Amino acid sequence: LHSGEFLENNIGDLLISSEHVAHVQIGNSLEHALLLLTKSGYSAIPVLDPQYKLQGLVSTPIIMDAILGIERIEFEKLEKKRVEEVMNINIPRLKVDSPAKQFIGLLVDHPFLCIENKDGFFEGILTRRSVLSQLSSQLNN
Amino acid sequence: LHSGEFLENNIGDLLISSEHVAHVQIGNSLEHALLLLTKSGYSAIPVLDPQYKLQGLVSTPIIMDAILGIERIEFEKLEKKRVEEVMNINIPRLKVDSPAKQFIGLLVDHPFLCIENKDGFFEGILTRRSVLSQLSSQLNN
Ligand SMILES: Nc1ncnc2c1ncn2[C@@H]1O[C@@H]2COP(=O)(O)O[C@H]3[C@@H](O)[C@H](n4cnc5c(N)ncnc54)O[C@@H]3COP(=O)(O)O[C@H]2[C@H]1O
Ligand SMILES: Nc1ncnc2c1ncn2[C@@H]1O[C@@H]2COP(=O)(O)O[C@H]3[C@@H](O)[C@H](n4cnc5c(N)ncnc54)O[C@@H]3COP(=O)(O)O[C@H]2[C@H]1O
Repeated sequence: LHSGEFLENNIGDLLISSEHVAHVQIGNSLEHALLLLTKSGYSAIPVLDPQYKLQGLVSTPIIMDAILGIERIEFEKLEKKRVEEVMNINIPRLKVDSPAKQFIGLLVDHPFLCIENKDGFFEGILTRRSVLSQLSSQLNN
Repeated sequence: LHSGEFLENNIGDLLISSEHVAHVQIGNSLEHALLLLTKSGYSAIPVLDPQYKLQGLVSTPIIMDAILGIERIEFEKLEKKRVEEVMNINIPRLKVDSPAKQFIGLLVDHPFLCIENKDGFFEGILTRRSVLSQLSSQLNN
């Protein structure tokens, strides 16, 4: 395993392209988002707008936190609240040509990274799994 | 970054020890587990028995799936069902002296791994973050 080899990895080869990425729209209800997260089994997914631009991330803990009242879980809020109101907008956004050092550094603290093209349209995601799978196969050579 | 260096990583140096790991007991209700997952912000945590032995993992999607009825989310099941009934028992278990090749290979498909001592008591967890942080710092040297 030589860093040179590892640093040659590029996002294009590791990307899960957008048509295979589960996502929700900013205007969807929390109920819709919770059902999709539960059915897909993913703990967090991207939030897009109608122009297919990235707006944030939503996860099951974020939704549960938004409906947790003082005395009980207020499930009636699931239909009333929109994803836009609770999503995490403070997320890294990478371009397809970002270098390996940058995306590996960001994956330390993020389970996945959202990738945009130069016009800002959502291209797909890069996951920790894809980098760890490269590391594991290089260590076994 | 040479594989020799990377393969010298051992679990002892990377471990999050059990007193810092959020966990639930097999007899806890799904409501208790859902509140702990929501408050901690973790998407999955270990399930232990009263002797502090590892029994499985529970996550927010697993709990939501267990209460999802055909027409609506059946929230009254949260108090009635126990963690033991829904937890995932099919998880890798590692000993503290497992080699790097083994735990890196397992982290490809698991966000974290549970570590036991030779008597089977829960020692702590090894996360993808800890391995990616090693990789990132070695690539930057
Ligand atoms: N249906 C499935 N089939 C096979 N393995 C599965 C799986 N669901 C989860 N996993 C495994 O569990 C890891 C954590 O999934 P999680 O949903 O917490 O966290 C996921 C999820 O939040 C997001 N993600 C991954 N693939 C996605 C997709 N197609 N659409 C939307 N989000 C995705 O990226 C995070 C990291 O993904 P990563 O692959 O590194 O890591 C995944 C993968 O190793
Ligand atoms: N409170 C917090 N402070 C700082 N960063 C946080 C955080 N909560 C989550 N993260 C970040 O998000 C990643 C995914 O967290 P998640 O809860 O899905 O998935 C976590 C969680 O299911 C479990 N985990 C990690 N630390 C834990 C702990 N102390 N107790 C119980 N479970 C833990 O291991 C998985 C992988 O952890 P990893 O560190 O690789 O990856 C973490 C970490 O990079």
